[in-house]
Amino acid sequence: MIEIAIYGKGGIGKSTLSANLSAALALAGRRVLQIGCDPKHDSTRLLTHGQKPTTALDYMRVTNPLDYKIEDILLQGFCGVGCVEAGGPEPGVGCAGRGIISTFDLLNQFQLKERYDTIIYDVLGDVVCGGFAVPIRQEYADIIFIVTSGEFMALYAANNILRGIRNYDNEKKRVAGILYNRRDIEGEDEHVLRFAQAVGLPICAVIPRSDAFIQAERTNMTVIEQGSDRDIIDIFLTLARKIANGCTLYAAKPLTDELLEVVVQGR
Amino acid sequence: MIEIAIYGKGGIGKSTLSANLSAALALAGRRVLQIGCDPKHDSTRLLTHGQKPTTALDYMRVTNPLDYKIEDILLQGFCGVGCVEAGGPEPGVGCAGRGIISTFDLLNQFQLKERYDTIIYDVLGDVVCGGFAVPIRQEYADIIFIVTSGEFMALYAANNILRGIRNYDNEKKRVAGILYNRRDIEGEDEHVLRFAQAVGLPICAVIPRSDAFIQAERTNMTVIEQGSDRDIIDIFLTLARKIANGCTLYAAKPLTDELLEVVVQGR
Ligand SMILES: Nc1ncnc2c1ncn2[C@@H]1O[C@H](COP(=O)(O)OP(=O)(O)O)[C@@H](O)[C@H]1O
Ligand SMILES: Nc1ncnc2c1ncn2[C@@H]1O[C@H](COP(=O)(O)OP(=O)(O)O)[C@@H](O)[C@H]1O
Ligand code: SF4
Ligand SMILES: [Mg+2]
Ligand SMILES: [Mg+2]
Repeated sequence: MIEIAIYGKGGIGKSTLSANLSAALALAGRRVLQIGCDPKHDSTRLLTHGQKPTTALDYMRVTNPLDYKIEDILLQGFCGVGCVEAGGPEPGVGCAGRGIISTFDLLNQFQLKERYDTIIYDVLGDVVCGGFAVPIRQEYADIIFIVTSGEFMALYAANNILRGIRNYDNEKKRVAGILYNRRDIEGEDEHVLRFAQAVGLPICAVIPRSDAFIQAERTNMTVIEQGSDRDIIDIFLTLARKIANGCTLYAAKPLTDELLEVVVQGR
Repeated sequence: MIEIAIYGKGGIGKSTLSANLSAALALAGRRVLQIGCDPKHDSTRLLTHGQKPTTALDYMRVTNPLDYKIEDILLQGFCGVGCVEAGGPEPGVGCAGRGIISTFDLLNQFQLKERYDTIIYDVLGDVVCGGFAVPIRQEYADIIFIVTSGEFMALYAANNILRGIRNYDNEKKRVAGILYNRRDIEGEDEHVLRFAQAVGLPICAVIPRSDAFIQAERTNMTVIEQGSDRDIIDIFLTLARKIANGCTLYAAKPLTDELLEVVVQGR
């Protein structure tokens, strides 16, 4: 079994890329489980044609543990991909990451992960704390991808995620690299290239900013399922193949704030 | 004394707008203290010509409480604006919001707020939990502004912030309204207008996406101090005047996820 965590700033495209990657891995014959770890709980919509999942946290709030049935929170998506959403507590009340911890406990109770050979964690990366830091732990993610664009805010978050990984345990190298999701802004390629070089990570995939994603999203599908954009489909099939063949893994080497600014913005 | 909390999604422009508003309020004769409540700790750079502040959390980590001196973490900025940064713990280690709680305790120890008549809290709004939820408490913010653009992610965060406010205590109306910081994307005005109407909040200021901010940022100044963009300066002076004369305050009336999508995206 391989467990993959996909981190990045909120809104950067984690769920879009996770869902398309899950679809590509499933097409390649893998048994995939995608676990949404963002309080936004919309990670798996593109795999389930927009079905509204019952989040694990909401489910546990109203259900007697003796009555727990994993089918109540597990949706079947495109090409057999299993879909679960952690959810989160009400804003202003409790730890936003708590849903993730409770969800993992529940999934462990049912040994759900054992039914799959590939687990994808789609995790909010704006604050690397509480439950959001849990997939970084060694008993969870075997490999970690960071989604970023060339915008400073996204690279700042990427660098912060590297700090979180280093602080947990950098003995075992677990960062596969960067998934560069283009925002189509000026000088973007340069920013991401310089950042990647400075932190010693490969850019494992470059995803174009494309209407194909927006079109597919309108019908609550991945671009993989929608099937019309051959180039984008190939990008995800290639990434899926890389993962299946085994990615080289690297240590997390975050930059200081000062160096990050110099590297990205040249000042 | 009036205490103003400025919330919004990371990267939306909170610090830029907070610093320019603080500068405008100071020009109008108020004694302003700006407290940065984002682990990015760069809230006050535009007021201090880029000085790197010692964050309260870093300071407390290395200083004997008997040796605490408020001057060590308080920077003097443009037009007498006082500047403090909460900072945060290392990513992956502890609660990202903890710096805020510790900072408030420290400031209370020195009764720092009493030296000012206007407090501006610049607060990360991606997760409304832990320390990030503290300025929402009644003993802190008297009035709350939410910074947003027309992007769905920003409006989702704005709606989430309203949930946090409502969950704390909605008996006392404390939301002044929306600060619309344009991102210049298609159909943006419409999205923000529909959101504002649906949640019953006024748009208190519309800030154009402008190179004036980027130019001023290059020399680590607010547009107010830089002095060249008369229109933008007027926007902030007008907002400062509205605040000084007393804003009408509203209850937080967040939308359900479903309604938010229908309202913003028309589906
Ligand atoms: N490469 C891309 N091209 C065009 N739109 C994109 C692309 N990646 C993401 N998006 C859009 O950006 C928005 C945010 O993406 P999402 O995957 O939900 O972000 P996250 O999960 O990181 O919060 C979605 O509306 C999505 O369709
Ligand atoms: N109205 C605007 N026009 C142009 N650039 C802006 C505007 N508002 C913010 N920015 C830029 O966007 C970036 C993020 O703004 P910032 O205030 O740091 O966001 P936040 O504090 O919400 O994380 C900064 O580089 C800033 O100069
Ligand atoms: S640990 Fe992180 S997610 Fe949990 S309350 Fe603190 S800031 Fe929020
Ligand atoms: Mg997502
Ligand atoms: Mg900021």
